[in-house]
Amino acid sequence: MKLVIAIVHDEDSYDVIDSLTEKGFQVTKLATTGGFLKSGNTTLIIGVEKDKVEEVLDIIKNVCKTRKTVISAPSPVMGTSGVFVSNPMEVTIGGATVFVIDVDKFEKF
Amino acid sequence: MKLVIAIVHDEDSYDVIDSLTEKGFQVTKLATTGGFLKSGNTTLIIGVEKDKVEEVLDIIKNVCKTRKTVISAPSPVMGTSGVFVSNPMEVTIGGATVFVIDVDKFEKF
Amino acid sequence: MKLVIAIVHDEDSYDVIDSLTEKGFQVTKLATTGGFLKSGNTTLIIGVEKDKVEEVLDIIKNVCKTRKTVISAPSPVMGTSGVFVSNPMEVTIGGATVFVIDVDKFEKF
Ligand SMILES: Nc1ncnc2c1ncn2[C@@H]1O[C@@H]2COP(=O)(O)O[C@H]3[C@@H](O)[C@H](n4cnc5c(N)ncnc54)O[C@@H]3COP(=O)(O)O[C@H]2[C@H]1O
Ligand SMILES: Nc1ncnc2c1ncn2[C@@H]1O[C@@H]2COP(=O)(O)O[C@H]3[C@@H](O)[C@H](n4cnc5c(N)ncnc54)O[C@@H]3COP(=O)(O)O[C@H]2[C@H]1O
Ligand SMILES: Nc1ncnc2c1ncn2[C@@H]1O[C@@H]2COP(=O)(O)O[C@H]3[C@@H](O)[C@H](n4cnc5c(N)ncnc54)O[C@@H]3COP(=O)(O)O[C@H]2[C@H]1O
Repeated sequence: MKLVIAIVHDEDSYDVIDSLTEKGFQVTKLATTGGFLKSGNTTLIIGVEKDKVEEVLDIIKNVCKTRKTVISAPSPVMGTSGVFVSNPMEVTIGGATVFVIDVDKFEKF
Repeated sequence: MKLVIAIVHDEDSYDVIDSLTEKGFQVTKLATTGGFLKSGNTTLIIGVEKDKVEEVLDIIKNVCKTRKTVISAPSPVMGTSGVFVSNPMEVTIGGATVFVIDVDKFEKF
Repeated sequence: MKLVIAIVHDEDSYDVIDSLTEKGFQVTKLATTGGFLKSGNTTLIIGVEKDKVEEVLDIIKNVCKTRKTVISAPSPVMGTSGVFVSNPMEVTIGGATVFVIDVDKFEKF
């Protein structure tokens, strides 16, 4: 038995939890805060058999990996106040930090 | 030193924390959420000497183990609307999921 | 890779997080509750390379160690109601409980 502790972005947490539970994995969710940016994020605790750890890591990677996306960032048209055009802007979103820890003993009561 | 991480139901958390602290064990409580049912539950962190782990597991088991209880579930009397009799109904409550992890180093400052 | 799990007082949590992030360490913060006093405290998760564990422990110790401080506790002047003088009173504040756990595998996605 291993304990997977994964820190993910709030926006990705719903998708990754659903992907994990659809595959029969059990997950507990903690609402946490980033020490540096001081904004909310999500920490997942996933107890899983040793031979399934890679499958869990793959699911987290596919849903949460850092990726580029295009958002339309409004920017004022030169000179005319109040008139905005939306400029496509590429930003980086997502990301996951994952620790796998050995479990000495596992019990269900 | 071992770290016991126990996920229990909110209704059992007060009793199990009191039982543990009465026996001199130290406990930290986290408010968490179940990944599947998406409802609140409680995760306990209990740092304990290796030779006391079994005693901690016994306390968790005695307080939190899955058990049957009878609740009176109201159900409408055949045909007469608004008239309810309470039927005894057996339901399963409780349960605990427990991980024991090895601690490399323990400090109190 | 090691995981440092530190339970500190809320009042010390801002200083210790800032001290750790200034030194380039990464920290995740959990709002937790003490099992005995049932009051809020803070649990920090810090994933750190093995050779930096001592430096992290030193920072936690310097900021959070149990220490004496003098507070002025108001106490009524003998006999005259409503008149208070402040008496210096020595109290103990702070403290940290720290677990260091071995990490089998560490990934960033
Ligand atoms: N080794 C570790 N141990 C415990 N928790 C960990 C961790 N590595 C990452 N985390 C958690 O994951 C969140 C995202 O980290 P990430 O490395 O993607 O993105 C980080 C990183 O790029 C940067 N960052 C974090 N700490 C930094 C520091 N001390 N100096 C410079 N940049 C930092 O700011 C982003 C947001 O950090 P924030 O602390 O708000 O939120 C962090 C933190 O909650
Ligand atoms: N290996 C593990 N790793 C991390 N956390 C764990 C865990 N095993 C249990 N938990 C935690 O304990 C709670 C109760 O689990 P239990 O197995 O008694 O009761 C579970 C189980 O009977 C069922 N269940 C959970 N995940 C499932 C899934 N993927 N497929 C089918 N049934 C699932 O639903 C009940 C409630 O699950 P929920 O997720 O809301 O809440 C879970 C979860 O927060
Ligand atoms: N081995 C461990 N495992 C998990 N969490 C741990 C722990 N040791 C300490 N903690 C956490 O750190 C907080 C402060 O502990 P400390 O030992 O400084 O200060 C403690 C201790 O001096 C005393 N205490 C705690 N449990 C006790 C018990 N069962 N019997 C007598 N005194 C207790 O009350 C203070 C506040 O305790 P509280 O539970 O509210 O809050 C605790 C608890 O959240």
